[in-house]
Amino acid sequence: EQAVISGIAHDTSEAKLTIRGVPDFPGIAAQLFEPMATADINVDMIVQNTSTDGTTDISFTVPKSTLDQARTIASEIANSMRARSVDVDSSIGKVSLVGAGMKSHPGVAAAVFRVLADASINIGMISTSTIRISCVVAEADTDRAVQVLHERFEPPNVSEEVGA
Amino acid sequence: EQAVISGIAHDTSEAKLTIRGVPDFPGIAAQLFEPMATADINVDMIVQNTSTDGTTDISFTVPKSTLDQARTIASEIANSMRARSVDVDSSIGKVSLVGAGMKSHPGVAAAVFRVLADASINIGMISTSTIRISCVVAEADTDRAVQVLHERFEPPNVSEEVGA
Ligand SMILES: C[C@@H](O)[C@H](N)C(=O)O
Ligand SMILES: C[C@@H](O)[C@H](N)C(=O)O
Repeated sequence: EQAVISGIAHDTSEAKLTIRGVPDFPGIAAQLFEPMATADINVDMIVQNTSTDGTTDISFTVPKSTLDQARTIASEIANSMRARSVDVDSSIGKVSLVGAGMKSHPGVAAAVFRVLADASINIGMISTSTIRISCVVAEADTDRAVQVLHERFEPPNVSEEVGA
Repeated sequence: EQAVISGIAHDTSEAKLTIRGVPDFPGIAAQLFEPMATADINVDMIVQNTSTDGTTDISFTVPKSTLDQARTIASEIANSMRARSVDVDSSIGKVSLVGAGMKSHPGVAAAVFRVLADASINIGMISTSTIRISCVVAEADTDRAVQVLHERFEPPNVSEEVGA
């Protein structure tokens, strides 16, 4: 399968919340996101890695305009499930390489990480699939991240139409 | 924007590796995935959450057939970057709800997490975007996860064509 890079997208309209130390058993993720949905808070990227010692962290992004509301709800839920804390980062940017067949071309993800590293851009979060490689970086690094990715991958000029 | 659920996909052909406690500065992700690419190991899902205390974990999935090779490489790299450990789970299943517009419909992700919780299926990893909600569960829970998601979402019968 050919790897196709169709575009590079970016988004600086969101903020990130991280619930630290949530218990890792059934029902926890539902308990966190059902109230968010009820409050009509648009949740975009959700990232949860594997637990250690029975707890893990859950991060998610929301429009900056709804950050305060999301933080209030998250704090209540964190308390009720005895999570350790709620961290907030309102200065993030999401940068995504969009394409197809990238699972069969591991060099693509490696190259994304390499160009960002060579530009001294730290990668705060990673979420990938065969059609999308998304990295959360500092908001201040977003434009430069987009620039170096364009220089490396030279995708067709469709990035304006592609959501991050 | 209308939320559209186009299918439910699942994949039990992969294994998961987690490098625990990698340093969180530029170059680390590249150092891990460049050798994987050089060794032609197809990396599918990469998940990294936000760091605490300057370190974080990076998880990724590979075809089970390449697990041993991936583990060998990962262990060497983990040592060189003084990561804490390499964990492996060869009994995972990936289940994905595929669609569009899900960022604007937070109830969809919440419902995915709820149906899995009600089926007593623990969610080990989460990675979402506006077009895909992916959960890693125990391999033994995969069929049941697909079943309860089908019951809840009743997507068009396209799940056989949709990659997880
Ligand atoms: C941490 C959270 O994902 C939990 N494992 C659940 O299934 O809800
Ligand atoms: C942890 C890893 O992603 C690191 N922050 C990097 O940029 O490579």
